[in-house]
Amino acid sequence: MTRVIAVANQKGGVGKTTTAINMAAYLSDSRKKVLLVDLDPQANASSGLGLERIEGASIYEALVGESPARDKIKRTALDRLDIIPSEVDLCGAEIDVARLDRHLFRFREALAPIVAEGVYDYILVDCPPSLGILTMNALAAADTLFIPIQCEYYALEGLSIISHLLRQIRESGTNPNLAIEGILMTMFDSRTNLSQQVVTEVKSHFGELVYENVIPRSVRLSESPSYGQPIILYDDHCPGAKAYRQAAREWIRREKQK
Amino acid sequence: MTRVIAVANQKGGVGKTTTAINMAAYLSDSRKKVLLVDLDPQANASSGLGLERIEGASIYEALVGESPARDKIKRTALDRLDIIPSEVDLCGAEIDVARLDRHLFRFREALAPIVAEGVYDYILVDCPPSLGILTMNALAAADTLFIPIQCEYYALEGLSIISHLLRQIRESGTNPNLAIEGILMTMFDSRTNLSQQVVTEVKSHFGELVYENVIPRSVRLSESPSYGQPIILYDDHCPGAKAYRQAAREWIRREKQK
Ligand SMILES: Nc1ncnc2c1ncn2[C@@H]1O[C@H](COP(=O)(O)OP(=O)(O)OP(=O)(O)O)[C@@H](O)[C@H]1O
Ligand SMILES: Nc1ncnc2c1ncn2[C@@H]1O[C@H](COP(=O)(O)OP(=O)(O)OP(=O)(O)O)[C@@H](O)[C@H]1O
Ligand SMILES: [Mg+2]
Ligand SMILES: [Mg+2]
Repeated sequence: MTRVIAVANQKGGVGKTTTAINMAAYLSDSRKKVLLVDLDPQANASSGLGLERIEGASIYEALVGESPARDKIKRTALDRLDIIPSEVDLCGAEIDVARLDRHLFRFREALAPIVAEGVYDYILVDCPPSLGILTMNALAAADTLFIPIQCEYYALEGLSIISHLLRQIRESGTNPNLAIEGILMTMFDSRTNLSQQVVTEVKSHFGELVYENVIPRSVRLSESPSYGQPIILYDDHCPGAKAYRQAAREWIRREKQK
Repeated sequence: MTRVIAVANQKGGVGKTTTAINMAAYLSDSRKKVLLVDLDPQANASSGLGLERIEGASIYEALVGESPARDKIKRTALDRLDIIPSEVDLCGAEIDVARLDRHLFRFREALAPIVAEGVYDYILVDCPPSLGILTMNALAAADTLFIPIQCEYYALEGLSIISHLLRQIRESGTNPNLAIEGILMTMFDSRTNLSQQVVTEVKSHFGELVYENVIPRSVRLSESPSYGQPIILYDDHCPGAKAYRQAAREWIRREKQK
């Protein structure tokens, strides 16, 4: 049974890509088979996993119906982690897809054959920092939404937009069953009060949905993409790596409890 | 002579809003008259300057031609700094404006009467983290582009997208004279090699355009928006404040040298 999880938050720089890469890596390390789809034209998830940008390698052609998404799947340095990379033609997707019929469901339809095959336990989708067509497509295709929230004031402001959006997606019938997979607090800085205040505030809004494991601010996490490696390969013993490994365990534990 | 400057970078969380607010504040403190336009539906620049979200207060109506932009100008806590705030109706602007004639020039046309009046020395525009209709409108209306770049690896990856976009805006005739005002390095962490490597790399790409004053990572800067205050009012003596004051001085010095 393949589940599709969108890693999304319209606020920029909150750790979506870092979370998508490292959760995917540690889930695959826990014997799960994972496909990561890079739906951001910036292609950070692709380069963070060491993929070169190759013309025509992205999901763009599948979105506009020119070729099946399965043809775009590439292997990564980790056995049970595959990726559909991004590249610059995705920049044009916002406008090109908006003009098509069923423009909100293009991604869902492109993924459907891969979901039906059931090879993957999870398909994680790294979303761009906006509420445009690409993110809306990801939310229309997803079973659940995994929301990284940075421990900063502006991140709190974004919560009302995310909640509003979720209600809209459900009530409009675009994806009536879309649920929240979980909320992961990122870039927690134990030296400041601000971080703790933000965590407390988010927990008062979302309660149980907030993961107990909080990701600390860690330089090694921001260095690893420059080597094209997830943290599990770059430095598996640093605080950032331990936190993502614990978060992946919490994900699997929560899944069993459902 | 009023100049329009877009503060833009499609990479998320690099310090666009923090730079737009604090450069606007310190420029207004140097006897310049400044208008800040919040073109991001997240409305971070508005709340960072203490404005409540009020329905209908954004530039949206001016973009769709229902009312003049001048009616949306509000005062801030600083004498020479005014703002056109954002609010949630801007979320709909991407799709609504895209359907209009001359959809790339709606913002330029909305600003034209304010520019012609010449009351402001600068109109700074805080852009969302995307290359959608709102950012494209800002680039079509701007005389120059001020680019904050975070001292992180993924920020480097975004440089090629920005350069490509700038060339496209000029060559397509959308805004043939768009130039770079400057590049400001943000969230510099002197404890890591990564920050220094990124600064060196950006300087090798953009040379003279990179400001000498680098903004350090500073907790006070990330706390100030929760009080609705620019850093000049929240804590004018912290390292973050000094850095933005120096950067505003560098802006004025560079302008005189042109
Ligand atoms: N826990 C962490 N500690 C330190 N740095 C981090 C951490 N998580 C992410 N970063 C760094 O912070 C920056 C922003 O993270 P990232 O790019 O993952 O966010 P994003 O939400 O995907 O951004 P965008 O909105 O542009 O897609 C990156 O440079 C990343 O390397
Ligand atoms: N120099 C700094 N030191 C510490 N924190 C900073 C600094 N500059 C910005 N921040 C914080 O980092 C986060 C990102 O900054 P900001 O929101 O200004 O970026 P942005 O580019 O406008 O983001 P978006 O792409 O979502 O519009 C914010 O929480 C902000 O308070
Ligand atoms: Mg990202
Ligand atoms: Mg911003």
